[in-house]
Amino acid sequence: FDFNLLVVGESGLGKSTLLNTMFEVPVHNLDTPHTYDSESIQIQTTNIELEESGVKLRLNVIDTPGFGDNINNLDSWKVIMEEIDQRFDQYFEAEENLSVGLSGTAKDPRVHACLFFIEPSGHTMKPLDVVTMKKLHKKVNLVPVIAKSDTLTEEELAQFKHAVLSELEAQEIDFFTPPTYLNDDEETKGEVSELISNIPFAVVGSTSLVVNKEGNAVLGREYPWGVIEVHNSEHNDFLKLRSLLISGHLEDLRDNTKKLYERYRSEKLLK
Amino acid sequence: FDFNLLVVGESGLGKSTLLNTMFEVPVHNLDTPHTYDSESIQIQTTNIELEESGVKLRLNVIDTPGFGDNINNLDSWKVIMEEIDQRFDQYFEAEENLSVGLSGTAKDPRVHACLFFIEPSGHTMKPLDVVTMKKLHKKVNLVPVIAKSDTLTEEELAQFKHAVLSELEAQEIDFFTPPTYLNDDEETKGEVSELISNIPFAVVGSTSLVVNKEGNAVLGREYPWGVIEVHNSEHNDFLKLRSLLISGHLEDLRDNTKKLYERYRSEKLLK
Ligand SMILES: Nc1nc2c(ncn2[C@@H]2O[C@H](COP(=O)(O)OP(=O)(O)O)[C@@H](O)[C@H]2O)c(=O)[nH]1
Ligand SMILES: Nc1nc2c(ncn2[C@@H]2O[C@H](COP(=O)(O)OP(=O)(O)O)[C@@H](O)[C@H]2O)c(=O)[nH]1
Repeated sequence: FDFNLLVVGESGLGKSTLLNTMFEVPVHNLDTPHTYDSESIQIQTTNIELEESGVKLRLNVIDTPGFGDNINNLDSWKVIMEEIDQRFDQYFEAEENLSVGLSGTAKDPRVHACLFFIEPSGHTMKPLDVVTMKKLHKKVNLVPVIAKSDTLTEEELAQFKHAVLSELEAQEIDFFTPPTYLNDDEETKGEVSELISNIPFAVVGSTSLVVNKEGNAVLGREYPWGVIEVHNSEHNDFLKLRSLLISGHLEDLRDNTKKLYERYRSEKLLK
Repeated sequence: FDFNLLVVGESGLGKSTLLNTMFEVPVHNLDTPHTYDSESIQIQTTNIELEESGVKLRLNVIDTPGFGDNINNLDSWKVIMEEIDQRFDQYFEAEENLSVGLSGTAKDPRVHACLFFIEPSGHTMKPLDVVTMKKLHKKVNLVPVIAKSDTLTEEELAQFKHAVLSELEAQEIDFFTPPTYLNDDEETKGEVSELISNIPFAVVGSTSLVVNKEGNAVLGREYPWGVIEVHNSEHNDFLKLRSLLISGHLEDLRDNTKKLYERYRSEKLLK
């Protein structure tokens, strides 16, 4: 079945690297030269066939290069908004023509999650990030992440996560949190609350193998002063993000997308 | 005598921290909450009395908070341009009224250097940086630095420095390089060429003491995976930047400012 992942964030925040690390396939060509020649965002989709726990998954990464990169970013969010709406409309059309059918194997074009990369400035989110999130959060599962989190010390990260959460709350921006169910056991409930308490996830990506302190070859980044490991939860929240997006809560994201779509659909029918 | 240092770069690039580290006095209050409530840049000047090798120095830091922080940054460079021109005009007025005199102790309002902080994206400079540098480079000694350079591995840093230099060359943007003089000895010539070959300097700032591998207390940043040291030239170019700005080439910066002023003055008189 389909998993449509919208990726938002300015150039140079390690988005391509993180996607390649997460899905273990070159989602993006890291060597494509970056140019700022476009005045606006150009939606780019990459489709990948994945298999997760025996289930075939069509991962569609919807990229938004150009977001936040221009001198004037006033319209940055509009192109993204249109993409989300257009995909809702496609699903709406398909529902109307029941001949297409909407079984589990049919294409589901709706955006199931928006991975929003926040620059690790150490202060707060940029105005463009806040404005964009406010526009999108009622239409898509918002998953805010702190990009290149190896820029921040443990102390700075704690402060920054707090600052981001306060601002999300003050601006009344909803973000996705996995639900717990009545019949979940204590261990599952514990995992879910552990996940939730770490949002926004602070992530580091790397497709290079480096040698860590114990002498093992791991995915990471090697600096003259030390080696940061992608799969080390002492070093960053990569494993938690992967759990949210792929291994643990894919169904929750799809279920919540249905709810968001229902809201969109009723507003559309009212007009 | 006066040293007027213009500081340009978006919020969160470690500018305040770097200035505090470089001048060893709280140039900026690091706890002032950052807000993005202004729609444009607000020039802020901080004056500090310093003593360097027995010489009293009036350091005037000209800050430009708001640069690059808005959704629309079209006018970011104009406010900065006006500040530089206005200071040239003040000097021009003073020259005209020779009663003020222009001895070594009189105030010299002209901007002697512009410390331009580049985000360590790993790709190239942002369009706003390029546009702004093109506007300023003929009027001020441009000193481009790569901010928070501990974000980049040694390999990424080498590539990024190369990308920045190529773009500066392609855009015909001049930046300050210290001169060598005929009577310089070989050692001095070697130091100068070593400095020049490391431009743009990759800097890290910190006013906190941390314990390094050897067990010494040093200025640096402590991560779970290692400690980066400010004064370690294996870790970053802080010492080189300090040499350029304070200990080695202050006079060269002031001399070159005279040349840039002369060009401004002749253009002004031609109108
Ligand atoms: N410090 C740090 N750098 C990273 C990380 N991930 C990627 N990078 C580097 O950041 C630069 C930009 O990465 P890229 O994935 O192309 O960013 P994108 O423009 O957002 O797609 C490259 O030099 C990467 O090696 C990370 O987690 N931490
Ligand atoms: N990784 C890294 N972080 C830094 C560095 N210098 C400062 N910071 C952190 O970056 C954040 C913003 O620093 P600040 O000096 O206030 O930036 P400014 O907004 O440009 O003045 C704070 O959390 C600092 O501790 C640096 O060299 N490297």
